[in-house]
Amino acid sequence: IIELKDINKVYRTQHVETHALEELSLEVAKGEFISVMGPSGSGKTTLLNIIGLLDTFDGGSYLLDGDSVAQLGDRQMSRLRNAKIGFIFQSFNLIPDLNVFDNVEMPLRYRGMKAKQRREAVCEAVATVGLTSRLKHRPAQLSGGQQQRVAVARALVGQPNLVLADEPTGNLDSAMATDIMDLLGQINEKGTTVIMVTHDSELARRSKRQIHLLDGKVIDLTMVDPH
Amino acid sequence: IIELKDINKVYRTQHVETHALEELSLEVAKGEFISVMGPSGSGKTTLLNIIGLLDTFDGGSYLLDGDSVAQLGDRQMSRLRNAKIGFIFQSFNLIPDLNVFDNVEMPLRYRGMKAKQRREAVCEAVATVGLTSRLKHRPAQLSGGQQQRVAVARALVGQPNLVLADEPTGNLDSAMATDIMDLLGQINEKGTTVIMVTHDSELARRSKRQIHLLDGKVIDLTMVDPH
Ligand SMILES: Nc1ncnc2c1ncn2[C@@H]1O[C@H](COP(=O)(O)OP(=O)(O)OP(=O)(O)O)[C@@H](O)[C@H]1O
Ligand SMILES: Nc1ncnc2c1ncn2[C@@H]1O[C@H](COP(=O)(O)OP(=O)(O)OP(=O)(O)O)[C@@H](O)[C@H]1O
Ligand SMILES: [Mg+2]
Ligand SMILES: [Mg+2]
Repeated sequence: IIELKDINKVYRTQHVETHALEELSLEVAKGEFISVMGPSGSGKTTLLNIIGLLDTFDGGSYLLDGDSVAQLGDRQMSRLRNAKIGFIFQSFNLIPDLNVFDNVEMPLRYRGMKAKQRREAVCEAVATVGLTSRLKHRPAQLSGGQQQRVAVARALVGQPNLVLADEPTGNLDSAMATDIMDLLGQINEKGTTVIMVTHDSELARRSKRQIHLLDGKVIDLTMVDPH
Repeated sequence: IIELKDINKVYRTQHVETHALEELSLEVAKGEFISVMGPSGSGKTTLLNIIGLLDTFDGGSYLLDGDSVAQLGDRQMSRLRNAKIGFIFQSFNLIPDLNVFDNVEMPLRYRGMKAKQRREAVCEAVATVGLTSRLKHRPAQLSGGQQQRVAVARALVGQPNLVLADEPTGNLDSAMATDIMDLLGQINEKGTTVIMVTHDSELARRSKRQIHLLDGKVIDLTMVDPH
């Protein structure tokens, strides 16, 4: 479903040039559940943003379901994103002036679903993360973990083929983290491909494959000196 | 140093009344290192905001260094906050249009320090969190963990008597998390009181006392049925 080949990504600020990803190659088959791990700054979010068509890359190629994304115009990319991809952002990215219901409903508005259908989908998604009592709260009125759970509900409400989760449990206690992992496990069993960034090796073990990044490259831990 | 007695905090939105803290009492002696744990939504951030004079409470009393904070006017509170308290926010609260240097320098500008002194303090604080190469980056140009480290540097740059850390390592890999914990341990040895919210029991073990919150109350785990 995803074929990344020799991807390069360079961030240039006036002062520093950062090679966030270097000749990174990765293949993900449909229905996989993958964890991406690595130290802070190693390129995990950058990788997810590129896979999720949220950012461009400077070198290499990316085939999504066999089609090269380089060909796609902005309009096509966002249609693709909206139809196929659910994204749980590391910093949640909830809209501050919208309440929980409206935040979670957002992805569905771009699909021409009827209001009644949207309402049902939203209420179900919010129920699965246990926040039905908070539907009318705005993000500032929610705890950090509650905001994270709203971000999860929003990513799943449209039943995407591909879920990209960037540290989906960082603000949650272990009980809640387990619930979210169970949720991701369930949708994965139903066929959704899940790529999850986490620095928690416990959680990573629940995914079928673990990828490790270091300085923008995928490293093969089996070849790394255990000392 | 801190005496909270029967603190009540109620959040009222048009739709829901949330009792975030209920008859909460807590005493913290100078130089302690305490962890505050509890499920998502249990009141940890609310508790820290009240201790840190960032929010008011609806009932009970709070004595900081023997003085009742209820007497304090806004101006006095912010002077007190600035002089004594370093706060690491759960969502970092970095100023988006300021670069790392300016974000970390912010607390010092309210103290009438000379520019040269401020610059030295900032560079040292940023060095302790390993981000000297990012001084001119703005928050959006930093990874999640890098933003978290800037938030830590900003909280410590003024060498406060009291540090309130709300999930200071949530976005960090274990190596970096250990570094931050070492940092907090060091300043605690030098006499700074540290109150840290974490849902990571490993990290909590490094503090000398652990407090557990549930539904806005401090609970005594020794009395909780292990089943
Ligand atoms: N917009 C940007 N401009 C400049 N540099 C950037 C930008 N975004 C990221 N970087 C840099 O690229 C590198 C990789 O960032 P990235 O966010 O992918 O790391 P990460 O692995 O997700 O880190 P973390 O675990 O801390 O979230 C970092 O060194 C970061 O400073
Ligand atoms: N500004 C607010 N308005 C309304 N309700 C609020 C507000 N801030 C917090 N709450 C509610 O108060 C309760 C306690 O929130 P708090 O942020 O203290 O929890 P927490 O223990 O820090 O959670 P987490 O571990 O998820 O960060 C939550 O149920 C939350 O929804
Ligand atoms: Mg990241
Ligand atoms: Mg909190």
